[in-house]
Amino acid sequence: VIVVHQVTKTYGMGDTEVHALAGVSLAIQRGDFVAIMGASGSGKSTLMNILGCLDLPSTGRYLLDGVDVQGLDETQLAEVRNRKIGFIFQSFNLIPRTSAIANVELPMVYAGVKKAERRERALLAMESVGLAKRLNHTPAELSGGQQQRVAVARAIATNPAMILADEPTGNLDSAASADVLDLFEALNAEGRTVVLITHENEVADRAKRVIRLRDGRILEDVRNQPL
Amino acid sequence: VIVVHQVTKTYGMGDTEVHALAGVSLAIQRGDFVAIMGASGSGKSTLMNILGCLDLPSTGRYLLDGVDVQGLDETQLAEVRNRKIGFIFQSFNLIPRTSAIANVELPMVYAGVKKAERRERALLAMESVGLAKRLNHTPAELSGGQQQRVAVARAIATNPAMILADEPTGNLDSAASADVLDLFEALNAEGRTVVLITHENEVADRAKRVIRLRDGRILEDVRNQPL
Ligand SMILES: Nc1ncnc2c1ncn2[C@@H]1O[C@H](COP(=O)(O)OP(=O)(O)OP(=O)(O)O)[C@@H](O)[C@H]1O
Ligand SMILES: Nc1ncnc2c1ncn2[C@@H]1O[C@H](COP(=O)(O)OP(=O)(O)OP(=O)(O)O)[C@@H](O)[C@H]1O
Ligand SMILES: [Mg+2]
Ligand SMILES: [Mg+2]
Repeated sequence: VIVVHQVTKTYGMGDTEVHALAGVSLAIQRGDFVAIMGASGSGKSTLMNILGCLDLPSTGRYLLDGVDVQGLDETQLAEVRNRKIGFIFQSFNLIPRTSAIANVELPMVYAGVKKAERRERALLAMESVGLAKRLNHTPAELSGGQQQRVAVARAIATNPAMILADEPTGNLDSAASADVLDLFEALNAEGRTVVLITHENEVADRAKRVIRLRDGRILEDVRNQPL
Repeated sequence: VIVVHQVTKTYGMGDTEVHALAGVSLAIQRGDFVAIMGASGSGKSTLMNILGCLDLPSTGRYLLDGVDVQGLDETQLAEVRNRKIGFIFQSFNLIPRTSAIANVELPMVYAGVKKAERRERALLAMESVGLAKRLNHTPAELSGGQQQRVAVARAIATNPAMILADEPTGNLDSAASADVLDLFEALNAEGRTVVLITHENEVADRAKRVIRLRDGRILEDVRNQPL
């Protein structure tokens, strides 16, 4: 479902040039469960943003379901994101002054899901992350880990074919982390592709495959469980 | 240096009432190194914001160096914060579109530190968190873990008597986390009080004392190393 070929991402020019990705190639088949690890600043989020069609590579090819994203315009990229991908940002990116449940429903509004079904799926998603009692709280009225879980609920409520999660348990204690991982495992067992970034070994241990980045390149790519 | 007596914090009213803190009492002596743990939503950040004079309790007493904060107005609270406390927010709270080094210098601007000395201390702080090569990057041009480390640098550059850190390693890999903890241990060895929130046992293991919260109350308070 994903083919990345010799992708680079460079920021800035001259002496402030940063090679966030210095040549990455990988393929991810439908239904895989991949953990991306690496030191702070090694290029994980940059790679994830490209996989999620939120950013384009500087050079190289990215094919999503056989379609080269380079050929798509902004509207088509947004449509691909909305239909195929559930994205969980490292900084949550919830809409301020908007209730948690409205935040979870928003991607479904764009996807044209009817109101009653939207509300029902949003409620189910909030329950599955343990926040049934926080539906009407705005982000400012939620703890850090609760905001993170709302971001998880928002990504899964559209039933996406692929979930891309950037540090989804960074602010969670081990019980809440295990709940989120149980959720990802259940979604993966249904055939959805899960790619997550983590710096925690306990989280990576539950993936089927671990890719380690270092200074914008793949250091190793290890399969721990069969597809 | 800190005395908290029967502090509560309640949000909302009626059926949306949330008891973030339901009666917390504790004392922290100068030079202690305390880790605060607990499930997501258990009241850790709420307690930390009260300790850092960023928020007032609903009921109960908070004495910082013998001074009851209830009697202070906004300006006096800001002065106490600026002079005595280095605060690291769970969501970093860096000023957007402002370089990392300007962010680190800002508390020293408020404290009236001269320009040359400000710059020198900010440089030292950025080096101590491993970001000497990212001085002029704005938050948007930094990875999540790099933003977190700028927030750490900002909190220590004023040489505060007390450091309050809310999940300072949430976005860091184990090497970068160990660097930040080495830094806190060195500051603590100089006699500075360190209070940090964490959900990672490896981080709590390095503290002298661990306080666990549950549903807004202290579940246990255990000294692991002598003061
Ligand atoms: N402004 C607010 N209005 C209403 N409820 C709030 C507000 N701020 C926090 N809360 C609630 O108070 C409780 C404690 O929040 P707090 O941020 O202290 O938790 P925490 O222990 O830091 O959690 P985390 O580990 O997820 O960061 C949470 O259940 C949260 O929903
Ligand atoms: N807009 C930008 N301009 C300049 N440099 C950038 C920009 N965005 C990211 N970088 C740099 O690219 C590198 C990779 O960033 P990235 O966010 O992918 O790292 P990461 O592996 O996700 O790190 P972390 O674990 O800290 O989140 C970093 O060194 C960062 O400073
Ligand atoms: Mg990142
Ligand atoms: Mg918190």
